[in-house]
Amino acid sequence: LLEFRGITKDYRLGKTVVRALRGLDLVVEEGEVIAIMGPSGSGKSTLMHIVGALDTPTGGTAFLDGQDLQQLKEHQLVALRGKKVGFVFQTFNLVQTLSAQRNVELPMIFQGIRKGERARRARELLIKVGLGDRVKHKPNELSGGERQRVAMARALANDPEIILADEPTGNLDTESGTPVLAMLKKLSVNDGKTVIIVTHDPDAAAIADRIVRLRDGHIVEEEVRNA
Amino acid sequence: LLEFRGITKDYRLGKTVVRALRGLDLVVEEGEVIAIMGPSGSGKSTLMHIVGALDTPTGGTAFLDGQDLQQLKEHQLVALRGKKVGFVFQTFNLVQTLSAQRNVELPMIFQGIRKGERARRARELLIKVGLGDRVKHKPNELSGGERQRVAMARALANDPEIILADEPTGNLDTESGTPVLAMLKKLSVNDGKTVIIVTHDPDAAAIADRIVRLRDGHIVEEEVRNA
Ligand SMILES: Nc1ncnc2c1ncn2[C@@H]1O[C@H](COP(=O)(O)OP(=O)(O)OP(=O)(O)O)[C@@H](O)[C@H]1O
Ligand SMILES: Nc1ncnc2c1ncn2[C@@H]1O[C@H](COP(=O)(O)OP(=O)(O)OP(=O)(O)O)[C@@H](O)[C@H]1O
Ligand SMILES: [Mg+2]
Ligand SMILES: [Mg+2]
Repeated sequence: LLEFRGITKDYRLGKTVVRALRGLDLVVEEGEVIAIMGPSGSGKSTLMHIVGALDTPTGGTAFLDGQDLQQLKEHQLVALRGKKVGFVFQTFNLVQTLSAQRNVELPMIFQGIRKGERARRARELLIKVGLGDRVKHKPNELSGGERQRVAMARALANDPEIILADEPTGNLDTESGTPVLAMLKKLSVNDGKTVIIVTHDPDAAAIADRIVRLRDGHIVEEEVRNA
Repeated sequence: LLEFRGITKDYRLGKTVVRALRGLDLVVEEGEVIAIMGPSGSGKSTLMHIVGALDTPTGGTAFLDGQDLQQLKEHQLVALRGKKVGFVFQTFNLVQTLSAQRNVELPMIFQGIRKGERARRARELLIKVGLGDRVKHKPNELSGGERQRVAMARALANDPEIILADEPTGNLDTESGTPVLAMLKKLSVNDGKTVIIVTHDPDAAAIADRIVRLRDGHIVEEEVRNA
């Protein structure tokens, strides 16, 4: 399903170069739950952006469902992402002027889903993440963990094949985080979705089939949890 | 030092009212380390903003060092906060156009610290949080946990008496978070500073003298850890 080989990523900053990823291979099968872990600054979010086709690697090859991502034009990448990938950003990236419900509806507008169906599905997803009584709140009228859960609901709006969640429980206590993790696990076990989670929360890593550990832009360890 | 009694906080949203804090008492002695814990949406950040005089309660009394916060004018609150309180926001609140070093220098400019001393102190604080080689990076050129650590360094810029840190390790793995927590503990033990941390990270709660647990805007439990 996902095949990334020899991936490097350099950021240029004036005269210096920050080598965020220094050559790594990642192959993910359909329906797997992967946890990507590692110290702050080790390259996890950079890798997630490349896997989600939101950024291009400096070197290496990237295939999603057999398609060479580096051969696709921008509008083709946008179409591919819109249909197949749900992204929960580490910074949430919610639209500040829209309510929680409208934020979750936004990706569905791009896919041409009708208004009534959009509203119904958005409310259903917000109830699932425990925010049924906060649907009309704007992001600055929500707590940190509530914003994070709106971002999770939005990532699921178009029922994507691949869910990429960057620190989905970072702002959540155990009681609020457990339903989110259970939902992610179900998407894999029941619906065959592929889930990749960046985390340093052991409870989130516990739902993974495989843990990939990064350090300084390398994969230093892979741990298979379920045979 | 800090005396908050009968604190309520209501948010008005159109016709509905969200009662974020429903009457709570919090008394904090000088030099204490307090951990505030509780589910997402239970009122922790709301309480932190009131304790840090960044927001006013709907009801109740608020005294900081014997001063009635509700009798102070805006410019007096700004002066009090600038001198005595260091705040690490859950959303970091860094200035996007300034480098990490300039972000840490900013509070010192308001206190009239000279340029050379500001730069020296900012670099020293950034080295302490493990970002000595990222001082020139702007926030969008840093990882999530690195931004969080810049926010921590900035909170300590004016050597405040009171440090309020809202989820200081939310984006940090254990290896990156341990030095931050050790630094906060030292500020209390060595320098007699008062430290209040909102967290759901057990490692952060472990440095506290007392844990205050919130649920639905109430304090439901207090646990004294060190006699
Ligand atoms: N400006 C606002 N307008 C309306 N409701 C608000 C506003 N800010 C916060 N709230 C609501 O008040 C409640 C408490 O929010 P608060 O940010 O204090 O929670 P929290 O304990 O910090 O949560 P988290 O752990 O998710 O950060 C939440 O349910 C939130 O939806
Ligand atoms: N736009 C950029 N320009 C320069 N350096 C960058 C940029 N974005 C990230 N970096 C650097 O690349 C490294 C990897 O960043 P990345 O965000 O992938 O880390 P991370 O593993 O997600 O960390 P965290 O756990 O703190 O979120 C970091 O050291 C960061 O400073
Ligand atoms: Mg990251
Ligand atoms: Mg909060």
